[in-house]
Amino acid sequence: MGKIIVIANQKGGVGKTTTAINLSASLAVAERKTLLIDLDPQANTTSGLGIALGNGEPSVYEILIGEKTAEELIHATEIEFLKVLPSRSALIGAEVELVGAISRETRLKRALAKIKDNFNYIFIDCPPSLGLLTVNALTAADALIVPIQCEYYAMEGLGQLLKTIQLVSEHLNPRLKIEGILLTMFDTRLSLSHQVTSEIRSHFGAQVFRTVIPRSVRLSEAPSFGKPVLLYDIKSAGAQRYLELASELLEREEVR
Amino acid sequence: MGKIIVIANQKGGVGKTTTAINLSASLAVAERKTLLIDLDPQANTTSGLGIALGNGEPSVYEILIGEKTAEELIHATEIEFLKVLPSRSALIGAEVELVGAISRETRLKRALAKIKDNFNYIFIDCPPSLGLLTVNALTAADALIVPIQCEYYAMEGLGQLLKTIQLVSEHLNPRLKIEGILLTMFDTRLSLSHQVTSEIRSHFGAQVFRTVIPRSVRLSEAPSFGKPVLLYDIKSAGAQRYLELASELLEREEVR
Ligand SMILES: Nc1ncnc2c1ncn2[C@@H]1O[C@H](COP(=O)(O)OP(=O)(O)OP(=O)(O)O)[C@@H](O)[C@H]1O
Ligand SMILES: Nc1ncnc2c1ncn2[C@@H]1O[C@H](COP(=O)(O)OP(=O)(O)OP(=O)(O)O)[C@@H](O)[C@H]1O
Ligand SMILES: [Mg+2]
Ligand SMILES: [Mg+2]
Repeated sequence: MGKIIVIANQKGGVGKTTTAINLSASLAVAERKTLLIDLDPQANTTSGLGIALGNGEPSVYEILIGEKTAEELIHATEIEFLKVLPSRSALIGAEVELVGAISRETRLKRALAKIKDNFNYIFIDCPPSLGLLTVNALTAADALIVPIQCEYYAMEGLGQLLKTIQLVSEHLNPRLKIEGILLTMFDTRLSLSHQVTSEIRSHFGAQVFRTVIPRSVRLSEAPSFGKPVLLYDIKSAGAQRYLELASELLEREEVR
Repeated sequence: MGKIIVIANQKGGVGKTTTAINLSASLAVAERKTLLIDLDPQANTTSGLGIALGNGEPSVYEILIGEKTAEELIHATEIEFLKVLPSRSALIGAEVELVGAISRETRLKRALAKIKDNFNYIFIDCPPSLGLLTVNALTAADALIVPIQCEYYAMEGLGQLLKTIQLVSEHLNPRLKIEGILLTMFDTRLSLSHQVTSEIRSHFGAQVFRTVIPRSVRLSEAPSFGKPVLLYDIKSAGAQRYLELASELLEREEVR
């Protein structure tokens, strides 16, 4: 039960949040019990699903510092099988406050231990950095999905990310593995998209998901309505591709 | 002499590096002596200008930890009046290593003091976070340019950024002010672009630059040739808008 999948890449704006929201929503409509955790102080996953925390309302920050349990902060969404652990800007403080704390890297892992088996999938959306929040996510994780934008700078940061994964799997989490590399914002009209895609496939081979997410304006409009794209426009290319990605993920599970 | 302008926004992928490279290149071709500092461990500014550091070659990391002076590490570019202080992934270590160091926030400011008057403009490209690297940049700065993508999540992080600017100006740098807010990746065909733009203009009024940067594929292709867009395709909309932005900035200077 309970496979924890982290969505991470320190390069900014590559589609981490968009993947976290739409992949988890696609699995939830396939009736897999899914929890989505927002571990970014920007809280884009939280607002992208239309969740607004009231003044002083606790968030994943209180879980990391030990004031609340994960169970207490699970929020429902419009989709029955999709739940969310929301974030807020207070989370910015966690990186600094936990620097000197005991076993600061395993806070999230320990907080999720009790609820892990209540879900089929737990996704964690990360901020665009390799700091303590992302290390907490990688330490708690079973697997990692790396979204990569089909643009020139996409390949630059991969070396650093792979080094961090190596360090985490050596010292904190030996079971961590890459579930897959996801190509995002692919534009068939641009030769750059084709060049980057073929370079990434030649580097990473079968680790790259078959499903490629196209640039699709519906994907960037959906969060302004607080909805995953499949509730905003199910016929759009963005919605269809994320449903396909969910099936590709489930296919891999069944085969194992 | 020597106006230090920081390009910052913790939201990822909004065009910080693209603005840092192309605005500084546009000022350099107008024969303003310009230094561009890459303060992001991803080193996209460095590679976007075709600079490749050899094994063990020092970077801005060695300046922050005090092993090298800024003067020693200035690199030339294809444009006579444009120089660069390059970055590399070792910079990731600075955030952790400097946490306990004395006056960790003013390292960059002190390193730039000796060379500041050799340039008309010094630009600093920041990583997508509000950690010690960005705080060092804001402490050294005279002014700040905030690129904002014309997308839904654009407004979300602004509150946090403004709070950080407030803290820096109260405790570390009373002269810090917002030079301007720059709208990037504007697509005239998308209603979302128009909605976000009018919302940002109504919030920030005259602080928003008149010049708006359109989504332009030439801008995303240029870094793969290691060139600013004005050397790659001067006639493109991207190149023309950044030249206009440089004139708008110079106009403001002349008026003051
Ligand atoms: N396939 C797509 N087509 C069009 N727009 C997209 C697509 N994927 C994401 N976007 C838009 O691009 C922007 C960046 O995406 P997103 O916020 O998901 O990236 P991120 O990696 O989570 O960013 P950050 O590094 O700031 O956390 C958002 O405005 C989003 O709506
Ligand atoms: N106006 C534009 N039109 C088209 N593509 C653009 C434009 N501006 C930037 N890009 C592309 O979008 C991507 C993100 O831009 P960029 O890397 O400059 O953002 P950033 O804010 O520096 O990202 P990070 O948060 O990772 O530092 C890059 O691939 C870049 O080439
Ligand atoms: Mg995100
Ligand atoms: Mg950048």
